[in-house]
Amino acid sequence: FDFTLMVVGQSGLGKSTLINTLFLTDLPAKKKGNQKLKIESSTVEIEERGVKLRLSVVDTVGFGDSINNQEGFQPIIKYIDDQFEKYLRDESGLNRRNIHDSRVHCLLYFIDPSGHCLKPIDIQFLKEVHNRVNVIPIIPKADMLTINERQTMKKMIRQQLIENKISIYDLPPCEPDDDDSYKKLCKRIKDAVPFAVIASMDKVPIASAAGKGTGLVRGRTYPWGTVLVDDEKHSDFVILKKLIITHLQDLQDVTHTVHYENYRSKKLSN
Amino acid sequence: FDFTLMVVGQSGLGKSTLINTLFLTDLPAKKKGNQKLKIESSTVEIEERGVKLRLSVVDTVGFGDSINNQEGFQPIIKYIDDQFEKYLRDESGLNRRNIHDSRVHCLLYFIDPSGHCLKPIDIQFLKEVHNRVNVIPIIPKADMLTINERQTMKKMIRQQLIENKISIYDLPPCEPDDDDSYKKLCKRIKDAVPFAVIASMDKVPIASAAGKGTGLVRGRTYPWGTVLVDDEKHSDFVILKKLIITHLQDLQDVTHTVHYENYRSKKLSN
Ligand SMILES: Nc1nc2c(ncn2[C@@H]2O[C@H](COP(=O)(O)OP(=O)(O)O)[C@@H](O)[C@H]2O)c(=O)[nH]1
Ligand SMILES: Nc1nc2c(ncn2[C@@H]2O[C@H](COP(=O)(O)OP(=O)(O)O)[C@@H](O)[C@H]2O)c(=O)[nH]1
Repeated sequence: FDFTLMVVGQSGLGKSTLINTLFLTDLPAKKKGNQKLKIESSTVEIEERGVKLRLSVVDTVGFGDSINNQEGFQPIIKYIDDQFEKYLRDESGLNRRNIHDSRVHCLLYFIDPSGHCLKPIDIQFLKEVHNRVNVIPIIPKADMLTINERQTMKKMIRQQLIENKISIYDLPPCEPDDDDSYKKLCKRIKDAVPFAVIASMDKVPIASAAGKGTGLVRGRTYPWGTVLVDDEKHSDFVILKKLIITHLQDLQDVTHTVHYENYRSKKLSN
Repeated sequence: FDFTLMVVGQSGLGKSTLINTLFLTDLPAKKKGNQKLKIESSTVEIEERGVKLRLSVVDTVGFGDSINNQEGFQPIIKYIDDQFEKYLRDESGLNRRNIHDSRVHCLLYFIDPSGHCLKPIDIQFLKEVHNRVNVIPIIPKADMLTINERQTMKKMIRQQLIENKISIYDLPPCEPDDDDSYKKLCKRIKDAVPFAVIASMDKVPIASAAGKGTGLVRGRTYPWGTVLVDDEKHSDFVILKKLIITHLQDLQDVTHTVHYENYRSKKLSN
């Protein structure tokens, strides 16, 4: 089972930290500050819910970091199209049965949490990619936003996505015979977009229940308190993880039937 | 007593919140996201330590917010030079005694806390202004950085300022006969640069000492704890305020004897 996830956003927004926290991988923290956009891909074997998965993570280091970002997007667009092109060739080749699928099944887009809404660079980039790949918008480092500020920012972003006709990954509609807990989960996922998440691979001590001493859990410690990765009251991390893990298949299907078909028909009609 | 303070940094970094928290003013939160750089100046009468002060705050809305920021700085540089020009004219005019000093005495530069260090836009802008105005570098929204991350970021920034030969406002050396507490304050100020501050005009409840019920103080409430503006263990806000208030006179003197003289001699030698 091959799955490819791309992360895009300015450097320092916590992209590698989030990937490591989601999939318990160990991507190196980037060398900071080099502006030239570089696309780096790394593959890890992971196991989620008993399914063995070969996860490829494509990181875009240096996105939006230079003073003039006009030309910044093209390498990313080209990377996504190149994977479609490779798949198209393989599909029409001799070895159709063993195609290695390197198409990008999901793109996590990181929005700067210190803005109030999408910036021009966000809108321009999302307009270029939303009909090529499944986009999931993320507000990283959500521990810098109070609960009210998160709600306000999410509302603003949803409005801007509609105004600019940017479509993001949408869950398939629930079947009537789906069980209640699945329907509830889908509703919570839809309400959470864009996902305000925190991430951390550091272990912090917390007093566990019934005074059995302290356990070590993933979080970030401040002088005024400790924020916990796996606490649903602290961020949308847990919901985001559920979305990705339970919809791996659907993310692949949509990539194949919608985005890839889009590419193919454009290509053949030229 | 006229004092002019300029704030520069991307929108959303908390510039107006910090000014309001420092001087108990009520600058409006900006209308978000318009990229065209606009320079807005507003004047308030404040009183600090018994001294009546006419404080002018010059805000640069839209700095660094567009996709191509190459041309972004010029209006700010021009504003600073224009005030020198006005002062030069007034000085050689008839009414020398009643000159209204609108020169910029201090520039608070806001560094994006989600970066790890100075970005290209920071370095390029600071190189243009550091010999025209007293620059004080600020890391706003420091509640998103753990104590370790703050130390690391401060170290990186100090190194970059040295490498790029950018000079920032430096305290006048202590006199031998200054009292100990002033010498201690100066040392703490020098060690704190760039100042990692938080700001908030919201009042939050905290349990006051000896269980006398709760008081209301300035801070930000999160599900995992409350960060307090006036708690020195939480940020450098208190130290920054002390620096500005105790050195208003010196900031004016340096503006007059160093930066204005620079401008005058350049102008006259042309
Ligand atoms: N406040 C906060 N900081 C975070 C969070 N996640 C990561 N960071 C910090 O952000 C910095 C940059 O993270 P990194 O993953 O290297 O960013 P990248 O350049 O986008 O890959 C590191 O110092 C992290 O500790 C978070 O959820 N909250
Ligand atoms: N986490 C955090 N948020 C802050 C802080 N100061 C201001 N903010 C928030 O940042 C947002 C932007 O503030 P504003 O002062 O309007 O930014 P400006 O555009 O730079 O003037 C507001 O939602 C503030 O509540 C702070 O110290 N910490």
